[in-house]
Amino acid sequence: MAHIIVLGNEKGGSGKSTTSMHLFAALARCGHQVGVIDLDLRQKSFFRYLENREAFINRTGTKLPMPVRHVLEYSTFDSVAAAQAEEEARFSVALNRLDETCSYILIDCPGSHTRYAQMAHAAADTLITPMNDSLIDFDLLARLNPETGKVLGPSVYAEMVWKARQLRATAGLKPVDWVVLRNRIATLNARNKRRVGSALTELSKRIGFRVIPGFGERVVFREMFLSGLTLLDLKDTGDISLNISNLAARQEVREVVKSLNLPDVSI
Amino acid sequence: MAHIIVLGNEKGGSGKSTTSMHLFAALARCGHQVGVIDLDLRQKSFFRYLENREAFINRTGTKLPMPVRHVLEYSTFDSVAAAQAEEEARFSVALNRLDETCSYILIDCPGSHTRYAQMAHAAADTLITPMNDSLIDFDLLARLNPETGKVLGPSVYAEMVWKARQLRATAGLKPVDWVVLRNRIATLNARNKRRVGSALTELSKRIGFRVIPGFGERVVFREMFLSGLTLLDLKDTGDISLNISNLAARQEVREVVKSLNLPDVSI
Ligand SMILES: Nc1ncnc2c1ncn2[C@@H]1O[C@H](COP(=O)(O)OP(=O)(O)OP(=O)(O)O)[C@@H](O)[C@H]1O
Ligand SMILES: Nc1ncnc2c1ncn2[C@@H]1O[C@H](COP(=O)(O)OP(=O)(O)OP(=O)(O)O)[C@@H](O)[C@H]1O
Ligand SMILES: [Mg+2]
Ligand SMILES: [Mg+2]
Repeated sequence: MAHIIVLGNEKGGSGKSTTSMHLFAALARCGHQVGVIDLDLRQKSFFRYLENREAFINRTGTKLPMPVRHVLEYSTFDSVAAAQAEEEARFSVALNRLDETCSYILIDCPGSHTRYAQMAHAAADTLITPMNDSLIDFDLLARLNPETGKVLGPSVYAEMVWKARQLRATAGLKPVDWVVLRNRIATLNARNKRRVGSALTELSKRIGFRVIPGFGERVVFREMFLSGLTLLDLKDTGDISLNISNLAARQEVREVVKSLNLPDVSI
Repeated sequence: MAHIIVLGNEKGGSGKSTTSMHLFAALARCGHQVGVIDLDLRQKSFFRYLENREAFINRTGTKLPMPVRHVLEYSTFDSVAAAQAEEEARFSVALNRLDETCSYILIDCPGSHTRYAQMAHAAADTLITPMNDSLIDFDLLARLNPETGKVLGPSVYAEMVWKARQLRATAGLKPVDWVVLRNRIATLNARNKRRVGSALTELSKRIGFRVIPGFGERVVFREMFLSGLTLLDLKDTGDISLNISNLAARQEVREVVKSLNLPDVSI
C-alpha cells in the first residue's frame, strides 16, 4: 500500500505546491516511484511545474526522474449528492491506479475548500501543512486573543482537518501524522518568528500536530519553475552553482525529509 | 459615486488582504470614509485584521480610523441560476449601501474563483493585482514558453479579468485601471527579479495592465495583525520605532498610493 502524503492548507500561498515539487524530487532520488495528483484544478501550479520539467527533459535529453501523474476532473452533475458520489468514485480510482506502480502518492491541495481536498485529508497517512511565518497564516489554524496571544479556539482549516480525522477513524485507518512545516522563514526579525513559534507550540499540543523547521525564504525555491528543475536536480544538469544559499537550501530539504520519518526513506 | 478598488488575484498568498489593509489605512489618513467588503468568506483575513483593530481601539481607547464593513453571505439556493441571481442582488445592495456614506469602496477577493469575485472584478474602477516576484505566480496570468521565456497565451486569471472587462463594457462603464503590484520583493537576487519584470513588461502590453513597484518582503507588513495596526498607524499609537525598514516601508506605501492615481487623494 503506497504511503499517501497530502500537502494541505486552505491559506493561499503557504507553499503547498513548492513543497510538493521538492518532496517529489527528494523521494524520487531515494529511488521511489512517486504518484502525484494536483487537486488545484484551476491553477495546477504543481502539474505546470512538472509539464515544464517534461519539456526540459525532451528538449535537452537530460535524464531526470518524473512522477506518475493522475489527472482528476470535477463532476459536472447538477445535484450536489450525485457530484459528491462521482468525485468519491474518481478519487478512489485515482488512488488505486497509482498504488499499482508507486510506493508514494503525493497530493497537492488547493488554497480553498473543495470536496476532493476533504477526501485527500481523510486519505493522508502524512499530512503536511506548510505555512508562512505570519500570524495572518496562523489565523486559519486558530484564533488568538489579540491582547494576550493565547489560543481562543480552532479556525476553519483546523476544523476541516478534525473532520477528516474523524472520517479516517471511522474508516478504521491508523491516525494521520500531521506535520506543520514553517516556510519562507525570514533571516532577520527574531521577534515575529518567536511569536509565531510559541503560538504553534501551544496549539500543537491542543489539536495534535507536530512542528518541523522548514524552508527559509530563498529565491532558489522558486527561480527554476520554467525549467521544471529543483535544486536537488542540479547535479544531473551539471549546474554546480554551490553558493551558500543553495547549500543551506539543500540542507533544509534534507532535514525536512528526515523529520517526516517516512517509510523506506533514508537521507 | 464611490470609487471602487478591487484587490484580485486567484493565486493564493499574493498579498491581496495585506494590500487591502494598508490601502484602507492610507485612504483613511487622507480623510476618506472607506467602505470594505471581504469576499474571502471562509478565511476573512482582511475582516479578521479589522476585528483585531476594533478590539485594540476598545481596550486602549486609542483613536484610529475604522472602515464601514459590509458582510456578504453565499446564497444557499440549490439551483445555480437562483443562487447567482440572489448573490447579484446582494452584491448590488452592498455597493449601494456603502456608496451612501463612503467615497471609496475596497473589495478584497479570495484566492479562488467565486461568483462574488467575478462580480467585483466587473465593478472595479481600479483593479489591483498583487503578485509575488515569482514565475509560479506569473503562470496564473500567462503561460511562458519554458525554452524562450516568451508569452504563449493568457492563463486562467487573465481570462477571468478579460471576461469581467467585457461585462463592464456591456454595462457601459468606463474602462478599469488594471494595476499589477509587485509584492514581497526580495532584497537580493536581481536575476529572478529581472526575469519576472521583463515577463510582466511584455505581458502588460498584450493584455492591458500597468505594473507598479510595490512592497518589499518586510516583517512590518505582517507583524501587527493581532493589534490590527499598520505601520501607518504608529504615529497615533505613540510607537515611533523608526528603523530603516519601517521608513522604507512607509515610502513604499506612499509610492503605491501615488501611482494608483486615485481621485481626491494627495500623498
Ligand atoms: N521557501 C520559499 N522561498 C521562496 N519563495 C517561496 C518559498 N516557498 C514558496 N515560495 C513562493 O511563494 C509563492 C507561493 O508558493 P506556492 O505556490 O508553493 O504556495 P501554495 O500554497 O501552493 O499556493 P496556492 O494556495 O495558490 O496553491 C510562490 O510564488 C512560490 O514560488
Ligand atoms: N510585503 C510583505 N512582506 C512580508 N510579508 C507579507 C507581505 N505581503 C504579504 N505578506 C504575508 O504573506 C502572506 C500572504 O499574504 P496575504 O494573506 O495578504 O495574501 P492573500 O493574497 O490575501 O492570500 P489569500 O489568497 O489566502 O487570500 C501572509 O502571511 C502575509 O502576512
Ligand atoms: Mg498551490
Ligand atoms: Mg486574502
